[in-house]
Amino acid sequence: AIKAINLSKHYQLGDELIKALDGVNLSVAKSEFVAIMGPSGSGKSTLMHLLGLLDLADSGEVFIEGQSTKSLNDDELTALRRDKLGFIFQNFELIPSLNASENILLPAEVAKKKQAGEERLKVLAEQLGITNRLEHKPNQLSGGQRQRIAIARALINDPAVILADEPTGNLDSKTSTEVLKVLRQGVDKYNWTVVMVTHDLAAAKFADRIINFRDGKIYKKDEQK
Amino acid sequence: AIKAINLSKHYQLGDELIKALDGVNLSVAKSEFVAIMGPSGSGKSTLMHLLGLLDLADSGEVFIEGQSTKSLNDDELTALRRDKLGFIFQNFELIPSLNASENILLPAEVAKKKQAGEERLKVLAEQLGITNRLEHKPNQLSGGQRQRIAIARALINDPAVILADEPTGNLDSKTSTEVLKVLRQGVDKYNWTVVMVTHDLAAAKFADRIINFRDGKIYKKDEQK
Ligand SMILES: Nc1ncnc2c1ncn2[C@@H]1O[C@H](COP(=O)(O)OP(=O)(O)OP(=O)(O)O)[C@@H](O)[C@H]1O
Ligand SMILES: Nc1ncnc2c1ncn2[C@@H]1O[C@H](COP(=O)(O)OP(=O)(O)OP(=O)(O)O)[C@@H](O)[C@H]1O
Ligand SMILES: [Mg+2]
Ligand SMILES: [Mg+2]
Repeated sequence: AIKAINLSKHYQLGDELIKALDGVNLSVAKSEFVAIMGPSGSGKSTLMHLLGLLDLADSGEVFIEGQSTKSLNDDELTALRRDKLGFIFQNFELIPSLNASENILLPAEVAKKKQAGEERLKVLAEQLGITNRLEHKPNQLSGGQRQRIAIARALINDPAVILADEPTGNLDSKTSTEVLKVLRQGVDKYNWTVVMVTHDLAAAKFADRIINFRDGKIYKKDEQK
Repeated sequence: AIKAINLSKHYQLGDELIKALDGVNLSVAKSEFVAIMGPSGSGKSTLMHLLGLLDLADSGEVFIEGQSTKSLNDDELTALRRDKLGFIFQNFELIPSLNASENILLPAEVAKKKQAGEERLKVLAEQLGITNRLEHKPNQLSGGQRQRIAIARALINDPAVILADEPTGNLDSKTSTEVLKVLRQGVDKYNWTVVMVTHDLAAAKFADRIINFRDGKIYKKDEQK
């Protein structure tokens, strides 16, 4: 469902070249749940942003459901993100002026699926334990509550591919398990494809396989082409 | 070194009353390392903000090194924070326009201890693995690198009391251990007092005792007066 071929991305800072991604090959099948683990600073979020079409690689290609994204223009990329992808950001990226419910429903509004979204919201809020916090703005919520709003927002349209960047970092173990069960159930029952970055081995074990990342590359033994 | 007596704090949202803290009693001795664990939304960050004099309780009192903070004015609170406390925020709160080094040195500048701070910065950056990222701005850093900048900033003046709100949530286990060792060493060698909120039991085990939190209260069995 989502594939990366020889992805590379570097940053230039003054006269320093930082190779954030150095030739990444990754293939995730439909209805597969993959976990990515690796040291802080090794390139995981950079990879996730390229997979999520939020950023452009310097070289290499991303395929979504078999379709190459290399030559798509901005409108086409926006449509693809809107229709196929759900992204859970490591730092949440909630809109401060909107309350939790409004933040969560944003993708449903954009995709013109607001009514379905509102039904879905009830179910998700229950599963994630945030039903009584939907009127709060982000600055009136705890760190873990904000994280769960970001999670619900990514899932509101039941997208084909979910990219989760460290979705349980601010959650206690009971709440983490609830979140991971929602993801696992989505894969098993509704054929979601999930790519999850995590630093927590217990979380990674909910996935079908674990990919190890280091210095902008996937370990040779975990590569798939 | 830091004490809370019967602390309470509520929030009013429309006609809903939220009791974030409901009579918290806590006493941490000098050179003690205490971990606080509890469910997401249970009031831990609220407690940390009161202990750090960043917010005012509705009732109850905070004591820093035996001194009551209840009747201090704003200037006195600012001076106490500057001279005695180091705070690691759950969401980092870095200044976007400053690079890592400038962010870290901010408390040293404020306390007029810039030279000592620059020496200290070299050591801390080494211990936290961020030496080659000091020129980067926050948006040019990974989540875990930002977290380590926030940690270094809290420690730059060797404060008497360090309040760490989930300091390892974005770090892989190896880097987490490095951070926890810095805190542990600070307590053992330099007599720091550390209060750390964490969702990670492995991290909590670096502390001398673990306090369990729930629904705005400390478990009866973990209370100390
Ligand atoms: N805009 C930028 N300019 C320069 N360097 C950058 C920029 N963005 C990221 N980097 C660097 O690229 C590397 C990879 O960053 P990335 O955010 O992908 O790491 P990560 O694996 O997600 O880490 P973490 O586990 O801490 O979240 C880091 O070393 C980071 O400092
Ligand atoms: N400004 C506010 N207005 C209303 N409610 C608030 C406000 N700030 C926090 N709350 C509520 O107070 C409760 C405690 O929040 P707090 O941030 O202390 O939780 P926490 O234990 O740190 O959680 P986490 O582990 O998720 O970080 C939460 O239920 C939160 O929704
Ligand atoms: Mg990251
Ligand atoms: Mg918190």
